[in-house]
Amino acid sequence: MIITIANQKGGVGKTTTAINLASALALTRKRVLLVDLDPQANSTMSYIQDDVQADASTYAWLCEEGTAPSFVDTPVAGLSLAPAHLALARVEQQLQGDLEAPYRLKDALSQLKGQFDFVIIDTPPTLGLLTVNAMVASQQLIIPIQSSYFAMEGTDDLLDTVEKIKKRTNPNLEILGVVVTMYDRRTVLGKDILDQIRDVFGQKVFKTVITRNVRLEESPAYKESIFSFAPKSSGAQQYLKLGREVLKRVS
Amino acid sequence: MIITIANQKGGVGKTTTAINLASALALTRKRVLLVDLDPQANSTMSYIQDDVQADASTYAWLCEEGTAPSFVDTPVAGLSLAPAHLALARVEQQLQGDLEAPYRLKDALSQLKGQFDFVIIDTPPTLGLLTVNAMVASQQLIIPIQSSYFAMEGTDDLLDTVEKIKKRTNPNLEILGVVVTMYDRRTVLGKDILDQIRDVFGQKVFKTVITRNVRLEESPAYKESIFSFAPKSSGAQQYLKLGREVLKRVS
Ligand SMILES: Nc1ncnc2c1ncn2[C@@H]1O[C@H](COP(=O)(O)OP(=O)(O)OP(=O)(O)O)[C@@H](O)[C@H]1O
Ligand SMILES: Nc1ncnc2c1ncn2[C@@H]1O[C@H](COP(=O)(O)OP(=O)(O)OP(=O)(O)O)[C@@H](O)[C@H]1O
Ligand SMILES: [Mg+2]
Ligand SMILES: [Mg+2]
Repeated sequence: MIITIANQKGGVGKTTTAINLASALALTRKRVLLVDLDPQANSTMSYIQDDVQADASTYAWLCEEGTAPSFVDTPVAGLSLAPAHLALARVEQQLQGDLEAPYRLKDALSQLKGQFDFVIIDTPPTLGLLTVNAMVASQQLIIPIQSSYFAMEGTDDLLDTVEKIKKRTNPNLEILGVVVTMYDRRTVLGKDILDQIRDVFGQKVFKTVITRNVRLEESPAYKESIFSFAPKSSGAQQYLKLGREVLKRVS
Repeated sequence: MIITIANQKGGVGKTTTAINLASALALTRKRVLLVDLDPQANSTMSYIQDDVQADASTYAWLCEEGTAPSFVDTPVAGLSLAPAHLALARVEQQLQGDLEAPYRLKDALSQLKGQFDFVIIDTPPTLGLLTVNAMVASQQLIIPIQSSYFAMEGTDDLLDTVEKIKKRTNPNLEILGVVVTMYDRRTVLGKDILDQIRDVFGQKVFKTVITRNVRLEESPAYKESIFSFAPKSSGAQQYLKLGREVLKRVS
């Protein structure tokens, strides 16, 4: 099962969801691969200390033909990582005019068939070729939406892109769900925004809401998932619940 | 004095800084114009309730020749607003190949010479034509940087763009300062990130740090600045201090 985490809005919790959902699934004894497709490599930095070479990153998966897709271990048992590299920023330019360009990730992942139960793909805040590659390669899409007054701006563009991809390149792509992130329980505004998101996305909205929890901001600095860093935190409990909800929805 | 608020990273506090710094300056009896150059129109939504027509927005400033640049009042005394519109998303495409494209905002603002003491420009999270227009039109740049583990990723690209603009189109552009946003006092991580930002930007970093304060998230829902919405909050006190620091640096 290949799942893309996408929202072209910046700073809405894509990486935080990718790294902790991937860990949550690994904790249930699933074999999980976290694929970092963002040139900013935030998912990579959350688990890996050492420098990554471009030819050992997802850049090579997309742009270096004939490379067997490589990945590395993370500190989390059962979780592997395909690290990103800043070279990904050139992919759009490099694959300009290549009709195969949207399928590069799909082809690379097909070489890993059977090695993983879940592939979780973190994407950059754009609707460009990298995010398209992720959506073309995936069966499912999870959309993190930040609980903020401006939360819904731009979701139309994201949904248009999904529709275009379903129409031509990947009719199997489904929206697995919308996860509300950085929710603040203390405000009336938070409640209003949650209602607004539920009005628009209905049953797609996961029951699990991720509330604002500073532990989720800290764990990447220690190269740990939230589950080893702060297992009793609300962040850990909520991402564990989200993992269970995802398993339920895909079964 | 024309000041651009820019950082191509999403969700780092550009809009929150634009709307509240503009108000802080208006509170000191300066005549201030807040220019919204983001198709997502978040600054606009923070002060204006009614729908804005494309031909009465900054889209018209950039793409409709011969239009006198229009603006509207806000609930804040002394603060006017040039509202944005989703049509701005087409500007890059529409002005394709036009050698004058980077100068459109500069030309529009020159028609308003003498009407305002400060022009504050909110920009989208990109380094495209809209942000370039803002930087070409401005004397000063303020860079909000979110206090987060991934804070410094991407600042190189921003600084490269500034250098390119200084080299050719606007040699007068200066970085007025870097403002650290969404700082969390309670964490060791916050302290480390602040030190890291200060190591890189030195004296450019404003003494005023904006800490995380939920009131700053709420005030746009009420179409008020933080100063009328929650005058005693840390958000209000800090943006007031930032206003004073800006005045000191430009005098
Ligand atoms: N529930 C939460 N509580 C507190 N902080 C959070 C939470 N979720 C995310 N954050 C923090 O907010 C910031 C943005 O989150 P994140 O990096 O996951 O977003 P993103 O969508 O991947 O951003 P980008 O578009 O830049 O890749 C990070 O500093 C992260 O640690
Ligand atoms: N100091 C703060 N404390 C609490 N919340 C904040 C603070 N600063 C900004 N926010 C909230 O964080 C979110 C992102 O901030 P903002 O919209 O100002 O960023 P931005 O850089 O303009 O984002 P974009 O790139 O999408 O335009 C908003 O919901 C905002 O209300
Ligand atoms: Mg990310
Ligand atoms: Mg903004």
